[in-house]
Amino acid sequence: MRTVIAVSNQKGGVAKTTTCVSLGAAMVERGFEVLAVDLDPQANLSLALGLPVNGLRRGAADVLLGNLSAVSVSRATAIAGLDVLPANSAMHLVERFLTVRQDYEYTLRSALAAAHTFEIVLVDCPPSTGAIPYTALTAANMLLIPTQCEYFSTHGLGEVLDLVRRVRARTNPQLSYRIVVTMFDRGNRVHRGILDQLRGAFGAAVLDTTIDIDPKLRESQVFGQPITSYAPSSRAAQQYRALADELSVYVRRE
Amino acid sequence: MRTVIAVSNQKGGVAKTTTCVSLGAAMVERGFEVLAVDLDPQANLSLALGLPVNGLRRGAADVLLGNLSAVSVSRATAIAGLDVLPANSAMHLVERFLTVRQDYEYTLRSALAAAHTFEIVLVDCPPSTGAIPYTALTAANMLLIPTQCEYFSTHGLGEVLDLVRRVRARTNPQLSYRIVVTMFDRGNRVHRGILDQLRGAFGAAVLDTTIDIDPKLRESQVFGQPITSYAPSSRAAQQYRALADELSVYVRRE
Ligand SMILES: Nc1ncnc2c1ncn2[C@@H]1O[C@H](COP(=O)(O)OP(=O)(O)OP(=O)(O)O)[C@@H](O)[C@H]1O
Ligand SMILES: Nc1ncnc2c1ncn2[C@@H]1O[C@H](COP(=O)(O)OP(=O)(O)OP(=O)(O)O)[C@@H](O)[C@H]1O
Ligand SMILES: [Mg+2]
Ligand SMILES: [Mg+2]
Repeated sequence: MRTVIAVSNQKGGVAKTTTCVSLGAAMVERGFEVLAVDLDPQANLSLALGLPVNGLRRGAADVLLGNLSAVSVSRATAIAGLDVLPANSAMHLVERFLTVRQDYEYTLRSALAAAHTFEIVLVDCPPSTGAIPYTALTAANMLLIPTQCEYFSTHGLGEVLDLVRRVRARTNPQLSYRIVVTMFDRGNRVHRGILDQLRGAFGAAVLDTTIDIDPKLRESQVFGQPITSYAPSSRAAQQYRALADELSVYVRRE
Repeated sequence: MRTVIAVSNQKGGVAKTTTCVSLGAAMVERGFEVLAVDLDPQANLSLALGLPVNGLRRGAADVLLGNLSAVSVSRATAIAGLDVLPANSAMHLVERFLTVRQDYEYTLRSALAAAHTFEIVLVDCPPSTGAIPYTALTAANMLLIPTQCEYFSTHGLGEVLDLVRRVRARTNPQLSYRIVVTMFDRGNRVHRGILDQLRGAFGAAVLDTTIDIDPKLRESQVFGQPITSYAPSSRAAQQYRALADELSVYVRRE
């Protein structure tokens, strides 16, 4: 069995990509075979895993708009056990052209159907609620929603959950969701106040693990390495490992 | 004469909305009549200016998809001299349906044509390079690109400038652009290093004013007030005033 986790939030800059890379690397440390899928035209996930994004011939756009399988387009990264399905530049066309296909929502789910070698698939989404997040949520067992404890981020959560309701009603009744707080500043009273509000409003859907602000994450991205190998004993590496532990109860092992 | 400034960057969370609100309020302090246009389905600009975003009947979607003029849908805010064209919930449909219209790129430009009472129009865009930013750049005299001094943000600047080139070639040859560094952490060596690289790569296109990290900005948003009235003597208020001064040389007065 395989667990697909979509990482999505319409709000920009909440650490969707950072969470995909860091969580993926932490899951590999725990012995899982992981595929990270980059569905964002910005191709930040591919960049963070050290891929030369500009000349990529084959990528996620060929899987979503063409008929290539996910496995045929994926490639290894410098981290053994962590493969990536990179975003290529044609990804900019996907949002507009995917919707003309009949049952476009199921495109990613069918493309992943043959990817049996991976126990976990993490899907990085662009900051929107359009066709790309829709196909990712249709393919997912769980939606992981990174959010900052800031006014705009938390205000937008309602719309993300509207999307979850629509996907559950139409294409994926089993979809669950969890919220993870990122870039948390323990010394900031707005952050502490909003975290309390989040736990009050969303209860157990808010994961126990929070990811604090850690400048080492920024540095790791310049070097194209996940935080667990760039700075293995940093606070961010420890917290993303704790996140992997917390989520691994949801990963189904045969 | 009127100056239209589009605030856009595909990268999420780089302070596009924060810059629109703060710069707008600082321009009003300098005596300009300002209209802030919210083209983001998240409606964060409308929220930051204290509007009740749920339940808005008329908004930017009616201007872009319907045929309402910008003036008929704009409304006053708590700041005299700063009006807002709010985003309503139908904004989620605009990205997909705008492109079916003939010459859709000119939609915002024609909608703003009659808005003569405003000397400055600031347009907040969603984090993408699709139809909505395209119509905003077609209507604009200048594109203001907020960027953080971080790897993903600066890596994405090339694609934003690709969009500028396409818009210049097809619909708006006069379009200029400037880059403003936001959420700058003077104590962080990755930030300082990337700022030097930006100035090296983009020269005079990078504005002199940088906006430092200032927690007062987060607080101001919770209270639905621009920083210049919430915390008039804060560092962020001073820096956004300096940005208004730097940009006002580009604002054409009759
Ligand atoms: N815990 C953290 N501490 C410090 N910086 C962080 C942390 N998490 C992420 N960042 C930085 O914040 C920025 C935003 O993160 P990231 O790009 O992963 O967000 P995103 O949600 O994927 O953005 P987008 O909406 O553009 O896809 C990046 O420059 C990243 O390096
Ligand atoms: N100078 C600053 N200091 C501290 N926090 C800031 C600063 N500028 C913006 N922020 C905070 O950073 C977050 C991102 O800013 P904002 O929402 O304006 O970015 P955006 O580019 O409009 O995001 P999106 O891509 O989702 O539209 C907000 O929560 C805001 O309060
Ligand atoms: Mg991202
Ligand atoms: Mg915004």
